[in-house]
Amino acid sequence: LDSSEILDSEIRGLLIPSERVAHVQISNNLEHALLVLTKTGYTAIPVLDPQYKLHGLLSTPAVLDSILGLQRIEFEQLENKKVLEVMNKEIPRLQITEKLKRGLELLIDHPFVCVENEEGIFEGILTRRAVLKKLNQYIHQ
Amino acid sequence: LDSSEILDSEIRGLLIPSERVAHVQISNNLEHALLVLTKTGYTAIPVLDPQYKLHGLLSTPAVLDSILGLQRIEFEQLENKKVLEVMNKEIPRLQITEKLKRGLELLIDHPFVCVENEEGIFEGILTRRAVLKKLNQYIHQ
Ligand SMILES: Nc1ncnc2c1ncn2[C@@H]1O[C@@H]2COP(=O)(O)O[C@H]3[C@@H](O)[C@H](n4cnc5c(N)ncnc54)O[C@@H]3COP(=O)(O)O[C@H]2[C@H]1O
Ligand SMILES: Nc1ncnc2c1ncn2[C@@H]1O[C@@H]2COP(=O)(O)O[C@H]3[C@@H](O)[C@H](n4cnc5c(N)ncnc54)O[C@@H]3COP(=O)(O)O[C@H]2[C@H]1O
Repeated sequence: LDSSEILDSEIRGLLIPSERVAHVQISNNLEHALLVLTKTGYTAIPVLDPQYKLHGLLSTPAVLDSILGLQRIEFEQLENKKVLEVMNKEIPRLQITEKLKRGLELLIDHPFVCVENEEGIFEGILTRRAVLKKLNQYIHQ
Repeated sequence: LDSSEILDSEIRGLLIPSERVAHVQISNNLEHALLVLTKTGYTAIPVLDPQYKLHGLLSTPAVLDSILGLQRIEFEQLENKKVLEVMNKEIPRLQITEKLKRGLELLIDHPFVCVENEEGIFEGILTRRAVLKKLNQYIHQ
């Protein structure tokens, strides 16, 4: 088995393209954002601005943690908070031209990695599922 | 590279053992369960009974979806619902003696897989992170 064949392949071929990626806008409030997460069924999604520039990730654990009071989860606080306040800005990013080798390393600690072009415009996401499927095919040859 | 070396290795070596796995009891209500999910920061955890027998998985999306009303998320309904009503019972299970080959196939569609012994007692979980880390080491040799 020649591992460089798979490690040097471009992530471009494994991406979920931006048009199929659920996301929220940086200006939304948390009540709207939690509805998006609940209806799409995803536990974390990218945060974009109107120009499709990537700003961070919003996860359900982070949203719920932000309204965790001493006695209970204080859901009435959701409409008072913004995505901007709760999103995770410290996220790895891949360029669309990068290799699977780099994607695999990042996916050890992240369920998915956002991909952007040189202008910082959001192109899509690379998921653990896509890479595990690829590795499984490769390892069975 | 000899892929059978990795595919035939036992999942036992890659498990997060039961004592380190956050879980809820089948008899808990959803308000308690959502607090456990929020405090541990996990998006899905196993559902056990007092004998440590595995019954299903509880995820934050499933909890929130169960209280999604026409206008808003109806958080006051959480104390009226039970884990039993909302958990996912249709889950894959691995025996502790099974091989990584089988684990890898299941992890394509599941972020983690519960592992049990022959008595159906919960032993731990096999996660995508553990397998991706292993595959990354192997592929770099
Ligand atoms: N509607 C659906 N249909 C089929 N399978 C589903 C599904 N929703 C979730 N899953 C399964 O559950 C895994 C974890 O989903 P989660 O939402 O926690 O975590 C997801 C989510 O945070 C994000 N993600 C995936 N697809 C997305 C999309 N189209 N839009 C936005 N975010 C997405 O990437 C993470 C990893 O995704 P990955 O596919 O590796 O892993 C997914 C997939 O195997
Ligand atoms: N406290 C923490 N410290 C460090 N990294 C963390 C973390 N919480 C989450 N992560 C990272 O985020 C990934 C997704 O976590 P999630 O809770 O959605 O999805 C988790 C969760 O549903 C479950 N899980 C993992 N460890 C668990 C544990 N100790 N107890 C209960 N469930 C666990 O297995 C899924 C996949 O876990 P995996 O490790 O592959 O992938 C984890 C890990 O890479």
